[in-house]
Amino acid sequence: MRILAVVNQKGGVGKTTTTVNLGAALAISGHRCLVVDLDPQSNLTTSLGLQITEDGYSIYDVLVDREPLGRAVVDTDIPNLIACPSDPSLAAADLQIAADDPDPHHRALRLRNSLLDFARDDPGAAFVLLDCPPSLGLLTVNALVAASAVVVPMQCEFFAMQGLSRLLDTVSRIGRSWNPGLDLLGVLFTMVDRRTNLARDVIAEVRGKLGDRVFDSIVPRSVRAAEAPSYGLPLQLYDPRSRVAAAYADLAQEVLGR
Amino acid sequence: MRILAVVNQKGGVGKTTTTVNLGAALAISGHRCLVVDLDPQSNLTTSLGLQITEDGYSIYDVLVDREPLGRAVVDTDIPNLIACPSDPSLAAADLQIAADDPDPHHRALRLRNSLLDFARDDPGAAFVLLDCPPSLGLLTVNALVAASAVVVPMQCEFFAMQGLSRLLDTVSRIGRSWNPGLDLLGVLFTMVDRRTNLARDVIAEVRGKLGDRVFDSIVPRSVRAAEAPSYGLPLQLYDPRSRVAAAYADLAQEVLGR
Ligand SMILES: Nc1ncnc2c1ncn2[C@@H]1O[C@H](COP(=O)(O)OP(=O)(O)OP(=O)(O)O)[C@@H](O)[C@H]1O
Ligand SMILES: Nc1ncnc2c1ncn2[C@@H]1O[C@H](COP(=O)(O)OP(=O)(O)OP(=O)(O)O)[C@@H](O)[C@H]1O
Ligand SMILES: [Mg+2]
Ligand SMILES: [Mg+2]
Repeated sequence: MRILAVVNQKGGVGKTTTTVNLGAALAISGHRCLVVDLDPQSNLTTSLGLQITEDGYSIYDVLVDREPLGRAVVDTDIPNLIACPSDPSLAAADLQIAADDPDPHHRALRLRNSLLDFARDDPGAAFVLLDCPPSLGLLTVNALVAASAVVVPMQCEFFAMQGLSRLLDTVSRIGRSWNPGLDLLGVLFTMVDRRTNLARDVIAEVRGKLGDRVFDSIVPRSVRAAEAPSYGLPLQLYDPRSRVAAAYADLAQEVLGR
Repeated sequence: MRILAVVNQKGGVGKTTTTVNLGAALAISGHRCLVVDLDPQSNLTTSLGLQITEDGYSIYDVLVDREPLGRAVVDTDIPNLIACPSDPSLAAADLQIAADDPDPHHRALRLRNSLLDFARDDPGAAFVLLDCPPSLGLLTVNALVAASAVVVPMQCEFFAMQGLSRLLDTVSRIGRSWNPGLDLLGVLFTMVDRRTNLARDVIAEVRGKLGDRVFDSIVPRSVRAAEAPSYGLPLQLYDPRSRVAAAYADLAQEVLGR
């Protein structure tokens, strides 16, 4: 079971869109895939048309009340794609877990332990994708401790460049102290408008710095990607011939090859 | 002194870009304006060309170590525009303030008290704009408790719609319990591509729901806005004839008129 954390503290860079569509592309090509929504905004949950019901379980119950992850996991419209929803109460999880567990090391291990138990119960899942909120707080730290590798969606813009080096520092710091195998699988350029100089400059600079730790696949900007969530569908179902769906299918092949 | 919190837990919607350019537009039209960076990403700080030095003060020192705000405030390249920078250590401020102060009410009052002291020392500031991080955590709650009104930048996309009702619920909840005067000054549509149906649908739906609490000014998508931060300049200096600079100048007039 490969666990990938989809991380970037910069907001609105395409973390949720990448988790949904990469997950769907992996599932469609035959690899059973669990996607986990770690964001109190619950954008992943609604992108897959899932409801957050009062009495249903979510990642909040798993992390704060230590319910088994298997109890919160539900099916989606796509065969082979299963999901663990989140809900708004997750916004208070940071402080609640910190109050409950004074040891910073223990706090950071909750998600990893839940996933290890889940892997024993449901050995069929080949991939787990963790959709992180736009911060480097406890939920993201839990994802980095649980993950075997990190996917970093980024836009070709100035703020994104600035945040990247800080994010990679955090990834290697967490790797050194809590998760020695953690590695950058790749940076993914999203919402790219190739006509602008800014995009070309940023792509050249990041490829220059990171070499092959940048995916070849580049996701173009397309309003189809922004429309799909309102129908609760990944792009492979909403508009399978779109350039964005094709880019995520390419990405899935690259991830399988690494 | 009018204190406006620029808030939206959805990431990448233009909070920082709005704070910088609305602040610059207010300053250029003669109103002394303080902008405060409450985001550990420090995007506002770098957009104004400010350095985060090891020995300098930032909002972290004000909120966590209770230094006077006046000590952290610096001048910018624009007359009448002053700024309080942030730095990466702010990422831990939530947990540090919570550990230091068990009373949730006290924790939420730190920024408001700092601004009240600042207003006594520097009575010339007519406006304070608070740039919030993409979450509804303690830093954003501090901003909502300190503010007299809220500006909500949003993109014309599905996730933004979903987050808006949750955000407005939070604003009225904070208003009821901690800040009775708090009010939505307006929703600002940002990065708008008017050619898409999605944009037209979202604008129509939000205007239908909120009426005049939506600004008339609409900020178009333009790569010039994404280029300006890399030069450390607001748009009024980087490209004063751009459509985005003009939209923020219009917004400033609307804000002055409300
Ligand atoms: N390739 C694309 N083309 C156009 N729009 C896109 C594309 N990918 C994502 N979007 C839209 O951009 C917005 C931001 O994307 P998304 O929500 O996936 O980012 P995020 O990093 O998960 O945001 P947050 O930081 O708030 O969690 C969304 O409204 C989404 O629909
Ligand atoms: N009108 C615009 N046209 C094009 N790009 C824009 C526009 N406004 C902002 N941007 C770019 O979009 C990205 C997101 O904007 P910004 O950083 O201001 O949003 P934010 O809400 O502050 O993000 P975060 O949630 O990470 O704090 C930035 O790279 C910015 O340069
Ligand atoms: Mg997201
Ligand atoms: Mg910002």
